Amino acid sequence: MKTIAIANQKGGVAKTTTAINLAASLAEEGKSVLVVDMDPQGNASTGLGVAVEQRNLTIYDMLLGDADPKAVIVETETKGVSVIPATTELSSSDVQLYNVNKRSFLLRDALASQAVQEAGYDYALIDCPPSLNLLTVNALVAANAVLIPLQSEFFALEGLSQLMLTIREIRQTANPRLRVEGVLLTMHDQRNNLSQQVERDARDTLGALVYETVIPRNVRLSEAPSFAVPALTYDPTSKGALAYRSFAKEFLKNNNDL
Amino acid sequence: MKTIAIANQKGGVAKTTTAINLAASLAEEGKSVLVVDMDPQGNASTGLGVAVEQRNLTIYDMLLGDADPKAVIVETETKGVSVIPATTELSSSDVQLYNVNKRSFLLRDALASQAVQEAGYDYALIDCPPSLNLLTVNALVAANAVLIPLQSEFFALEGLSQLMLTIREIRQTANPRLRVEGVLLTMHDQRNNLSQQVERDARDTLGALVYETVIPRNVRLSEAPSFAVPALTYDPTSKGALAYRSFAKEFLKNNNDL
Ligand SMILES: Nc1ncnc2c1ncn2[C@@H]1O[C@H](COP(=O)(O)OP(=O)(O)OP(=O)(O)O)[C@@H](O)[C@H]1O
Ligand SMILES: Nc1ncnc2c1ncn2[C@@H]1O[C@H](COP(=O)(O)OP(=O)(O)OP(=O)(O)O)[C@@H](O)[C@H]1O
Ligand SMILES: [Mg+2]
Ligand SMILES: [Mg+2]
Repeated sequence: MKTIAIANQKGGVAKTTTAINLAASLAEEGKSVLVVDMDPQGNASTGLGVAVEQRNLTIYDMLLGDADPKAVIVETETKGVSVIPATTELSSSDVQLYNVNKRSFLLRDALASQAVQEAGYDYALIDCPPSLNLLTVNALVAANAVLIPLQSEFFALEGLSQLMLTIREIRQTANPRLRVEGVLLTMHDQRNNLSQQVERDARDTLGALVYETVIPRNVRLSEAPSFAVPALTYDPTSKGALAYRSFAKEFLKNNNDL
Repeated sequence: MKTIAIANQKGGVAKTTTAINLAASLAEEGKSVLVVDMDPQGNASTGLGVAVEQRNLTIYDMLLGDADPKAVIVETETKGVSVIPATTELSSSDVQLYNVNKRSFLLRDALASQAVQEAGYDYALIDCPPSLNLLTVNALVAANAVLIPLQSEFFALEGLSQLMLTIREIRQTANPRLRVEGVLLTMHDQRNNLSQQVERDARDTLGALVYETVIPRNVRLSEAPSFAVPALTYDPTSKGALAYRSFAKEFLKNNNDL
C-alpha cells in the first residue's frame, strides 16, 4: 500500500476534490483505494457519500488506538473506494492528543495495523485540513509521499515555500523516506493571465515535479459533492472528470503501476 | 471601535479578500480601519502591502502581551487602513499558548489596550484562519460581531451550521455580546445553478442576515494581491471593487454609520 498525503495549508485549493476524484479514477483503473479523511470538516467523507449518521467510528477513534479498522472503514458506493471517515470530533485533536505519547505517529501506527495491511489496498490517500497542525503532521509522518494541489492563484503560490519547509523538516526528523509525489495545478482558468502566470512560475521553479495534467475550473466538480458522488459518477464526460482520469493515469505511470 | 471577526472554518471562501477590500472600502468612506491578521499564512498582511521584512513585531507578540501596539501596527499605503501583521510564527500558537492563563482572551486584552483605544479606529476587522482553533476562538471572544463570508458552493454551505454552533457556544461562555454581523455571499457565479441554489438556501434559512450585496467571481480580486494592493486600488471600476464598495455601504447602513 502506497500512502499519499494530499496536503496544502492554503484553504480551498482542491485537496478534497482531488482526494475524491483521484480515488475514483484509480478505482476505475482497477486499483483498491482507501481514503483517509483527516479533516474535521469531513468533506471527503461527504463527497464520497458517507453520511454523518454512518460515521459511528471515525479516524479519531483510530488515532486514539482503540478501534478495530474493520469497524471504522466504510465501503463507499464507488467500487474500489473505501473511506475512514471524519467528524468535527477531530477538531479538538490538536489539544487532546498533544500529551499523547508519540503523538505524530498515531496515523502511521493506525495504517500499519494488521487489519489495514490485510485489506490489501493499493493506495491510501490522506485528505488533510488547511493547516500545518498535528493532523497534517500525522499525515506527513504516515505517508510515503505528499501530493500538493496548487490552485492557480497568488496566495496559493505564496504558501508553497512554507509547505516545502515543513516537508523538509519532517523528512529530517520523523520520516526520512517522505518524498514529494508531485504538484498538481488545480482550479485552472485557461483564459486568465494569473492562472497562466502561476503555471509558468510553478513549472520554472519546480520543473518535473509539476504534473503535465492540469485540472481546469469546471462547475461539475463543485456540483458533484451535493449529490454525494465523485464527478466521475455525476458527469463522467465533463472536463473535470476527464482531467482527473488523465491525472490518475499520469500518477500511475509515475508509480510504474499502469 | 467596533470589532468584527471575519470567520469561516472552510478554506478559500474569501475571508482575506473580504478583510482587505472591506477595509479599503470603509477607508474610502472616511473610516479609520485596523486589520488584525490572525492567520499564520499572513495573506491579509501581504495583500495590504506589508512585506514579510516589515513584520518585525506581529500579532503573536501582542498576544503574548509584551509588545507596544504602536510598534506593531503598520500604516499601509491605503490611507485609513492600518494592519497588525502576522507571520508563520503564529502557527505554533495553538500549542504554545495552550497553557497561558486566559488563553482565549489574549486578543481581547490586546485590542482593549490604551494604545489601541487611543488610536481611535472606527472598525477593527480580524482575518481568521480556516479553522475553529484557538486563534479563531480568540477572534470570536474579542469581537462585537462576526461577519461570515459564504462561498456559493456546496462544501461551504455545509460548514455553516458548525460555525453557528461555535458562535453560540462562545456567546454562552466567554462573550455574551457576540452577534452575527451578517453573511456575505462571495465568489458568486451568476451563470451557474449551484451558486444560485446556495444563494436561495442561504436566504431561505438565514433571511435578513444575508446581505443584499453579493460579491461576484471577478479575476481582478485574485490578481490584486500579487500587486500588494486592494482591488479598489488595482482596478477601481472592476466588478469586484464595485461590489465591495457597495457592500461597505450596506455594512455602514446596518451600523447607522453612513
Ligand atoms: N476544478 C474545479 N472547478 C470548480 N470547482 C472546484 C474545482 N476544484 C474544487 N472546486 C470547488 O472549490 C471548492 C474548494 O475545493 P475543496 O473543498 O476540494 O478544497 P480544499 O483544499 O479541500 O479546501 P479546504 O482547505 O477547506 O479543505 C469546493 O467547493 C469544490 O467543490
Ligand atoms: N470574488 C472573487 N473572485 C475571484 N477570485 C476571488 C474572489 N474572492 C477571492 N478570490 C480568490 O480566491 C482565493 C481564496 O480567497 P481568500 O484567500 O480570500 O479566501 P480565504 O477564506 O481567506 O482562504 P483561507 O481559508 O486560506 O484563509 C484567493 O486566491 C483569492 O484571491
Ligand atoms: Mg478539504
Ligand atoms: Mg485567508
